[in-house]
Amino acid sequence: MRVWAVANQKGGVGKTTTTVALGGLLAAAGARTLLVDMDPHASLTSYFGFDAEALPGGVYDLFRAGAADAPPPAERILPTRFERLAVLPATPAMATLDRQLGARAGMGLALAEALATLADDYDRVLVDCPPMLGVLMVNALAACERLVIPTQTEFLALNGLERMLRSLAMIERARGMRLPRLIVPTLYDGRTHASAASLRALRERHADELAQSVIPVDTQIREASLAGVPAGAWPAARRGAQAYRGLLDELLAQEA
Amino acid sequence: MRVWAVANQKGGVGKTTTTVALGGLLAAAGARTLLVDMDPHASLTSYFGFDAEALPGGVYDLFRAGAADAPPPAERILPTRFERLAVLPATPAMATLDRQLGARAGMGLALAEALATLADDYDRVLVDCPPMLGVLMVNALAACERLVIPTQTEFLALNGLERMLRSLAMIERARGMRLPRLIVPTLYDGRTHASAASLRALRERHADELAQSVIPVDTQIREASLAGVPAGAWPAARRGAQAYRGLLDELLAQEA
Ligand SMILES: Nc1ncnc2c1ncn2[C@@H]1O[C@H](COP(=O)(O)OP(=O)(O)OP(=O)(O)O)[C@@H](O)[C@H]1O
Ligand SMILES: Nc1ncnc2c1ncn2[C@@H]1O[C@H](COP(=O)(O)OP(=O)(O)OP(=O)(O)O)[C@@H](O)[C@H]1O
Ligand SMILES: [Mg+2]
Ligand SMILES: [Mg+2]
Repeated sequence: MRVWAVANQKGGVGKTTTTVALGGLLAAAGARTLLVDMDPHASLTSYFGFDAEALPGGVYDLFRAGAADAPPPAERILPTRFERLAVLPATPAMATLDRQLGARAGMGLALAEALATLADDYDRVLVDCPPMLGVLMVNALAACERLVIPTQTEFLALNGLERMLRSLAMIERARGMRLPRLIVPTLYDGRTHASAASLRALRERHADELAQSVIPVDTQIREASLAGVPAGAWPAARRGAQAYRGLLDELLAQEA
Repeated sequence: MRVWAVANQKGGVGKTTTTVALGGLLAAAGARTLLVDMDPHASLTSYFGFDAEALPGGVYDLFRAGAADAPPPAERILPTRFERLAVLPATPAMATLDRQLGARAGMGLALAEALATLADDYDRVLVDCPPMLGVLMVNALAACERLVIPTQTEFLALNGLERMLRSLAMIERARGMRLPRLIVPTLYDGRTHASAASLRALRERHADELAQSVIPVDTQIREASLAGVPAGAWPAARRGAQAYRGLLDELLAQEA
């Protein structure tokens, strides 16, 4: 079982879209794939049509693992209408976790421990992160072996990337291990100067960690999310799907 | 002094862009305007060219108000190159506040108390929020008299809006007061079905709280942020600036 996290503290850069797109392609290629929604805002959970408010639980239960009535993680997993693609959903209660857990030690491994119990059931796990450094993102970084960092090709998001990399360095120091990562340019619009300038800046500053694949702005990707279908399985999203296939090839090649 | 907060738990919907655009227009119209950056990711602080990592402090100090060495809020405010427009900046340390403060009572009013000390210095205050429900957003909601909720006109963001309104209802119940709010459609792209369908859904579901102004996708708005200039002061961003002027007129009319 291989675990990838998709994270960036900057909001709206395509984290959820990327997690779903890569997960959809892996499942279509035959891998038993689990998508974990670590964002209390539950975008990934909603993407597949689930009502996060109405669910009995999900990721939140991983943090109650010691409690007598906490179900095993497998019990909270929901199948989707796509073969081999399942979701461990988010619920709004997760927004209170940082305040509840506070400085309590040892809560950084709740996800890693839960995924260990699922190792025989899934080949691939992709973890979608919230746009905020906190216990939920820290758990995702501790549980994954590779990090995908979607970065919108424009100014405000480039600053955000520097901050994300600094937070990552802080977490790596605390854990004493380096996390392989791949920065993925997203929402690229070749018609605008700001997008092209940002991509050039990314290539100059982060050449060794930057994906070759650039995910273009593709309005059909939004249509796909309206329909609850991963970008790769939405025929009209040709450009976006092709870019995500290229990205998946790069990630798999790095693993070998 | 009038205080507006700009919030939505969904990431990347235009909160920072809206805060800066409205603040720039208010300052240009003669109001002494303070922009408060409550997002540890510090997008608003970076927008004006400040390096959040290098600053001595900012919003973080409001939460240390009791400490002997905590400076008065006014000391942390930075002028911008735009007349009558100043910034109370964010720093990355704010990301630890939820964990540090935990369930400690009474930390929901740190911003409101700080702004009270500045009442004679500013006519207008605009507060930019992080994309996460936590102590920073709760402070912004407690300190403001009106809430602006930018909502991207597409599917994932519409779900996010419902969740934001539920969180708001929870906070209003706890505080025993209703917060006037205005939902602002942003990043509208009339060429796509998803955008038009989302705007129709917004008009059906939230007619009484929805702004008449719709902020269009305008690539010049990104150019403006690259240059560190509010959208209204960037001549090429005609469409975006016009929409933001319309929005400001609506907000001012509701106040009267
Ligand atoms: N390549 C693309 N082309 C067009 N639209 C896109 C693309 N990728 C993402 N989007 C749209 O951009 C918006 C933001 O994407 P998404 O929600 O995946 O970002 P996120 O980083 O997960 O946001 P958050 O910070 O809220 O978790 C969504 O409306 C999505 O449909
Ligand atoms: N009307 C617009 N037209 C084109 N681009 C826009 C518009 N409004 C915002 N943007 C761009 O969309 C991106 C997201 O905007 P912004 O950073 O303001 O959102 P946010 O809600 O503050 O994000 P976060 O959740 O990270 O705080 C930015 O790159 C910004 O330049
Ligand atoms: Mg997301
Ligand atoms: Mg912002």
